[in-house]
Amino acid sequence: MAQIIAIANQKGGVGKTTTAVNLAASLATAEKKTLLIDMDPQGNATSGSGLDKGALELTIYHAMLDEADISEVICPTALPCLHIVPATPDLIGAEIELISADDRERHLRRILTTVQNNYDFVLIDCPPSLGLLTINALTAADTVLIPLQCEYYAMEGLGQLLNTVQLIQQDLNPRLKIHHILLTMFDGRNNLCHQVKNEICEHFEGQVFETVIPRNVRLSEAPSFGMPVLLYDIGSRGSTAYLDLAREIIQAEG
Amino acid sequence: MAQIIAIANQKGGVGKTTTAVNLAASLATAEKKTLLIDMDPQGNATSGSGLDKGALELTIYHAMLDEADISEVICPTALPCLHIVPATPDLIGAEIELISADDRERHLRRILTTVQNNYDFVLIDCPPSLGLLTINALTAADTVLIPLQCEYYAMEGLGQLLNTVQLIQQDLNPRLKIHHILLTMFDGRNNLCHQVKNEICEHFEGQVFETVIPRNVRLSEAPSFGMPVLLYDIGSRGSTAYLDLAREIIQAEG
Ligand SMILES: Nc1ncnc2c1ncn2[C@@H]1O[C@H](COP(=O)(O)OP(=O)(O)OP(=O)(O)O)[C@@H](O)[C@H]1O
Ligand SMILES: Nc1ncnc2c1ncn2[C@@H]1O[C@H](COP(=O)(O)OP(=O)(O)OP(=O)(O)O)[C@@H](O)[C@H]1O
Ligand SMILES: [Mg+2]
Ligand SMILES: [Mg+2]
Repeated sequence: MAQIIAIANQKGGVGKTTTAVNLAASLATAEKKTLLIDMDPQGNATSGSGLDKGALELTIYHAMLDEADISEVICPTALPCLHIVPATPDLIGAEIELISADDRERHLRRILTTVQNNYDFVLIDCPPSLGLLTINALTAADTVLIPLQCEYYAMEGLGQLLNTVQLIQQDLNPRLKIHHILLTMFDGRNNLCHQVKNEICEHFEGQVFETVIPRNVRLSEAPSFGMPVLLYDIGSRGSTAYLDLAREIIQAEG
Repeated sequence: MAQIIAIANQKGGVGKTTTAVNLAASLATAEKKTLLIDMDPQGNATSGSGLDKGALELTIYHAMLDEADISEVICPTALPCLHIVPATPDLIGAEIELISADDRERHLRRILTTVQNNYDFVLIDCPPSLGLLTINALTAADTVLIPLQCEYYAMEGLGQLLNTVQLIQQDLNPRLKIHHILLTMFDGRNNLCHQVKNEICEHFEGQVFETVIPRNVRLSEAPSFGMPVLLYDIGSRGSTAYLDLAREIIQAEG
């Protein structure tokens, strides 16, 4: 049984894609069969995993609109245990076309049923909004992983995200749970980071990952080479942190 | 005649709100009458300017759906020459309700006509997407200011944004021009930043602001006090940079 994890936060630039790409690679390195789904029209997880967006014929767009079976859009990556379903800017069109469809929130959940059990983990990278693409991801998911930058504006949006998760639990997906909150881009020299960390750990006791992702330039360099950080610089603090996170998630699965 | 500037980039977390709030405050300090419009349901520009979102009755949501006149939703701020039109998460509803309206892309432009000439500058903070709210901002604007983080994923989205601007120029707003690209969160010790800066300045010669906004922790601390950085720490590098930017924009208007 695959564990389906949506990586979501409507606040922009908090590390959703960086977490999706590097957690997926770390799980794959631990021999867990992993499928990474890019649900963001920006397609950052696609290029960050080494795929050339210009060369793609079939993407998540085609699977969401039933123009192709999801098995046809799954691509291999440099890591044997890691597959990816890519995205391109066409995906913006899917959001508009789905608005008038029946069961518009359940399309992703429906198309995943045929392939999800070939994997141990399915990770879904979400765009920075609470629109139909993110709602499809939350409806398909077992858990939601919330990357949170240790900054004021990122804290401000947390309440809205938790409200949306609650609405989804009531109407569309009663089994959805909050996996944990992941603190990202943590800079130990910065007071604001410590303040935010203390506040989050107090309010959300037991729902914050032990692993904290440090601010580390290797994490922002790796995507320009189209690779996860563990292939770019395995010894970096960024790489170690995401390997720790993968271990923590695998152990929680028990 | 007011100059209407949309601050837009669908990539998340690149400094749109930080630029909107601090540029507006800097223009107001230079005695330019400025109106800041928050078009993002996250409402970060609203709280970053010191307004309490929970206490607001009328917002941009009501003006966009013609439930209130825009003059009724304009609020004063701590700076005499700065007014703000606030936003709350209700604004997500406006995007859905506008989809089926007639001139759905021109609502903001229409409602602004009655008040824009009371100001020298109107700044519009956009959400991290190319949906109807951002399209309304680009249709209402004279120019678009593009904040760009010096990172790989931010560069990747630039082409898509420029395509959208071109489409708007053709169909909805022929007078729309690209104001300039603003490099944000620049860290001189980081090679990637220098690489991105060189590449952008080469490709977009003459369309990049001289002023570069440095990474400066005071910029991320100021919002938690509900104030622009020039009221929080006028001597900081972040504050100086946005005052320089305001001066550059005022001179360009010359
Ligand atoms: N821990 C980190 N240390 C340094 N840089 C980081 C870290 N995590 C992410 N980054 C960089 O910060 C930027 C924002 O991260 P990312 O794109 O992953 O966020 P996101 O939430 O997916 O953004 P969006 O909302 O646009 O989808 C990227 O340029 C990324 O390379
Ligand atoms: N020059 C800077 N130095 C340090 N921190 C900054 C700087 N500019 C912005 N920040 C911080 O980085 C984060 C992202 O900035 P901001 O929220 O302004 O981006 P945005 O593009 O408006 O994000 P969104 O896409 O969610 O609307 C914020 O927490 C902000 O305080
Ligand atoms: Mg992303
Ligand atoms: Mg913003």
